[in-house]
Amino acid sequence: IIEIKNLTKIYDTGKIKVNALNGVDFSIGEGELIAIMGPSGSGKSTMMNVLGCLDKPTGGTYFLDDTDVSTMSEDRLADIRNQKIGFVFQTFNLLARTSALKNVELPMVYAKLPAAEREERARKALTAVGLGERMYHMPNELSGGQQQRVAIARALVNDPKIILADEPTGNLDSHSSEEILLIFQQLNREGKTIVIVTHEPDIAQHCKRNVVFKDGVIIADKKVETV
Amino acid sequence: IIEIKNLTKIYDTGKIKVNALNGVDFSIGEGELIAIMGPSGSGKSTMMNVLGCLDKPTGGTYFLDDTDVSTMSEDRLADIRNQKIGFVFQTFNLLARTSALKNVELPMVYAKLPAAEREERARKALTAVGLGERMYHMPNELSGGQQQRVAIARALVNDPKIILADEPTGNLDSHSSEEILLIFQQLNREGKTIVIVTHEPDIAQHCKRNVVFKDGVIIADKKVETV
Ligand SMILES: Nc1ncnc2c1ncn2[C@@H]1O[C@H](COP(=O)(O)OP(=O)(O)OP(=O)(O)O)[C@@H](O)[C@H]1O
Ligand SMILES: Nc1ncnc2c1ncn2[C@@H]1O[C@H](COP(=O)(O)OP(=O)(O)OP(=O)(O)O)[C@@H](O)[C@H]1O
Ligand SMILES: [Mg+2]
Ligand SMILES: [Mg+2]
Repeated sequence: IIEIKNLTKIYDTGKIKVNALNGVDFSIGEGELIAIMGPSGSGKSTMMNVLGCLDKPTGGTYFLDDTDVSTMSEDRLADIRNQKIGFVFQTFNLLARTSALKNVELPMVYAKLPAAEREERARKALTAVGLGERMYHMPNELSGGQQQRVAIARALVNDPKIILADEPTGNLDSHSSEEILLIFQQLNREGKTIVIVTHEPDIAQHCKRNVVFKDGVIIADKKVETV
Repeated sequence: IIEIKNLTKIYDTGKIKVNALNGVDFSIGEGELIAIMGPSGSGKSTMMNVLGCLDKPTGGTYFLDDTDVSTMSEDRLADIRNQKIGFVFQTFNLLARTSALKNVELPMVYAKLPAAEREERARKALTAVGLGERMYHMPNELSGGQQQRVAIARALVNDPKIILADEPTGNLDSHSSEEILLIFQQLNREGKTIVIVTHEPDIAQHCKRNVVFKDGVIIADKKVETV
């Protein structure tokens, strides 16, 4: 469902020029569970931002469900970001003056769900990530790992077909990490396509395919051998 | 050099009340290298904020170099935060409109170091964490792991006696994590006292003492057996 060919992304601000992606070829089939790894600065988040239609590539092509993303209108892209793709940001990106509950409701506000249904689904999502007792806290009244879990809950709440999670367990202890991994595995069994950027070999081992980035290109792309 | 007795911290905003620390006893000798672990939400960052004089406890005592911190003036606390303690925040807390270089210079501005020396020390610190080629980037022009390394460089640049690092490798791949660990071990050999909150057993194994938090109290406090 995702076909990326010869993708390049250059950040050029005049003062600085960085080749963040240097010709990436990447296809993702429906229902895959992929871990992306690679050194800090190797282009993983940049790739995720392009996949999530949050950023436009400099060159190359990105076909999403057989449609060239570069031909899509801004409205259509906004719909895709809201309905089709759930995105967990590496730095959470929660609204600071909004409770955990309202933060998780936000994607459903855009989707025009009625208030009662929004609240119920947000509560359910927060409970699933272990934050049932923190729903009314503001982000700065939450621990780092709790903020991360609010970001995860928010990404799942519109039941998107594709989930892109950029280092979703970086701030979590092993127990909480496992709980998040179980959630992703369960969603994958239900048919969701999931891409997780991770530094943790343990998470990568529990995915079905591992992709490794280095200096803006993919240097390895392997199925995971299940023991 | 750090003596904490029966420390409690209650967050009470009227609407919500959380007992973040529930009677913590904790002493740290000069030159120790301690890893703090524990589940998400168990009070680790709260403990670090109290240790770093960034937050006042609700009850109990905190003696730093034999002085009761609760008796210190705001000016004295500001000096301690600037000169004696280097703090790496879990969520980096970089200034958004300031380059990596200027962010790292900031503690030295407060310490009134001359501009030429500030710039040289900032460059050195950024190079040591592998960011020699990213000095003029703004935080939003850096990857997550690069932002984390700027936060680490900034904490070290005033050559503080005590380093408090709250999950300094959460966004780093294993290679970059090792580099950071080596930096901390080297500083510890030079006599610095270092406390690292981490979720990674590998980091904990390379420290000399492991402390485990759960529900706002310390449930384990052991020397690391060197094999
Ligand atoms: N300002 C605040 N107001 C209310 N509750 C708070 C506040 N800050 C933290 N808490 C709560 O206090 C508890 C401890 O938070 P703390 O940040 O110390 O956890 P932590 O161990 O660092 O977790 P993590 O591993 O997720 O970073 C959490 O349950 C959190 O929800
Ligand atoms: N807006 C930007 N302007 C300039 N350079 C940028 C920008 N955003 C990212 N970069 C650079 O592009 C490269 C790739 O960044 P990216 O965030 O994709 O890395 P990453 O693999 O996600 O790293 P990490 O594991 O540290 O999160 C980095 O070297 C970074 O400095
Ligand atoms: Mg990244
Ligand atoms: Mg924390």
